[in-house]
Amino acid sequence: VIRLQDVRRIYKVGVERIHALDGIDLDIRKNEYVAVMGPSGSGKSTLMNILGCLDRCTSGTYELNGRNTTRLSSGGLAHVRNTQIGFVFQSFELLPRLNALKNVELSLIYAAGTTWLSRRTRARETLVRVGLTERVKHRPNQLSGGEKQRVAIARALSNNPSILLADEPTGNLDTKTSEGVMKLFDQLHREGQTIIIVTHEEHVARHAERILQMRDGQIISDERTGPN
Amino acid sequence: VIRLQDVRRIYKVGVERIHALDGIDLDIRKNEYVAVMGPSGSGKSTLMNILGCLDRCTSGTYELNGRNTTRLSSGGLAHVRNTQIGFVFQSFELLPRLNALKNVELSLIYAAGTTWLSRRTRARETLVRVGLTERVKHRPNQLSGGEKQRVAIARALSNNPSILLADEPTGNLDTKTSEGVMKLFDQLHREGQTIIIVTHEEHVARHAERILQMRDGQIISDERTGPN
Ligand SMILES: Nc1ncnc2c1ncn2[C@@H]1O[C@H](COP(=O)(O)OP(=O)(O)OP(=O)(O)O)[C@@H](O)[C@H]1O
Ligand SMILES: Nc1ncnc2c1ncn2[C@@H]1O[C@H](COP(=O)(O)OP(=O)(O)OP(=O)(O)O)[C@@H](O)[C@H]1O
Ligand SMILES: [Mg+2]
Ligand SMILES: [Mg+2]
Repeated sequence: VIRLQDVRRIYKVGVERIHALDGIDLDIRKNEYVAVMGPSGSGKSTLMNILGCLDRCTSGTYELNGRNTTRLSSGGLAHVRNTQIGFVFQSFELLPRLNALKNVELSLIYAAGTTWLSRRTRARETLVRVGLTERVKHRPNQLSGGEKQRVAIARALSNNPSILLADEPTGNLDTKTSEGVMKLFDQLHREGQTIIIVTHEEHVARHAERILQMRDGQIISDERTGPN
Repeated sequence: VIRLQDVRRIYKVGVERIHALDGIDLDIRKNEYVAVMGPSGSGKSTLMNILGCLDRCTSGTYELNGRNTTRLSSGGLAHVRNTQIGFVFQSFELLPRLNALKNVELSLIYAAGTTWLSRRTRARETLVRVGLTERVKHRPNQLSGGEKQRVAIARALSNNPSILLADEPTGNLDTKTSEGVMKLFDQLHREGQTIIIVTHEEHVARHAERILQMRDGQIISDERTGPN
């Protein structure tokens, strides 16, 4: 469902050129569960931004569901993002003036065949599933770090995306809350979702069936995990 | 050096009252190394904000170095923050228009007896110590999550504060980078600093000599860690 061929992403800072992605070849099949690990600065978030159609590669191609995304307009990319992809950002990216419930509802605007009532119900359900029943009316600055992270997760999940991209989704969560989130991801995987998760925690990566290791903008290893 | 007595912090959201801190009694001695753990939403960041003089308690008292902070004006609190405390925020809080070097230099403005050259040198040194030699001219939106986290750490450390408060300082760091940061904290502890670190990771907490567990705004356990 995902195919990257010789993807590169170069940032310019002054006269410096940074090869954030330095030639990535990657195939991911439908309903695969992949973890991405690697040192700080190795290109994980950059890879996720390209997979999530939030950024374009400098060169190379990205085929998503057989379609060459490199040829889509920014409107076309936005449509793919809103209908097929759920993205949990490393820095959450919640809208500061909306409370948790509204932040999640907003991602449902693009879901076909919804009414404002069904969106509200669906948003509330997802927030309950990440343990935030008591915090739905809080705005982001009235939430703890781990609560914001869970709103970001709820927002990504509520639209039932076929592809879930999660960048360090448990970085601010204690062990017990983090296990709750991983159980939720595991269940979504059983229900058919394709899941790609960036994490620096071994015990989180082991939920996946395949682990990619990145370094300096390249994938240096790609292993099946043993049965759990 | 730190004494909290029956400290409470209540937030109001609409008609709801949230007891983020629900009666905290805590003594921390000079040069102690304390880890704080607990579920998401249990009050850890709220506790850190009060210890760091960024927030006032709703009731109770906070003595810092024998001085009752509850009586200080906001100017007095700012002075304490700038001269005695180094704070690593859970969400980094870097200034978006300044590059990494300038973000760190800014925290040195209050250090007595510095020139712009000594501040620049000191800021650069601290960024090298957290492995960011190559990224000093990048602004926050040109940095990875873990790089931003390390700039926040460098900024907290460069002023040689007597008390270091770090809220999830390794939440976005891979294991190897995280060990580098913990080695740095351990060294600062040997040099005499008092360190209080919030973390959800066991292996990070074990660097400390004492671990507090929080739940629902209270400290429910307070244990010495065994020798490492
Ligand atoms: N400004 C605020 N207004 C209202 N409620 C708040 C505010 N800040 C925090 N809270 C609530 O107070 C509780 C404690 O928050 P705090 O940030 O201290 O938790 P925490 O232990 O640091 O959690 P985490 O591990 O998720 O970072 C949370 O349930 C949160 O929703
Ligand atoms: N907009 C940008 N401009 C310039 N350089 C950038 C930009 N964004 C990222 N970089 C650089 O590209 C490299 C890869 O960044 P990326 O965010 O993908 O790393 P990462 O693997 O997600 O790291 P982390 O684990 O710390 O989150 C980093 O060294 C970073 O400094
Ligand atoms: Mg990243
Ligand atoms: Mg917190």
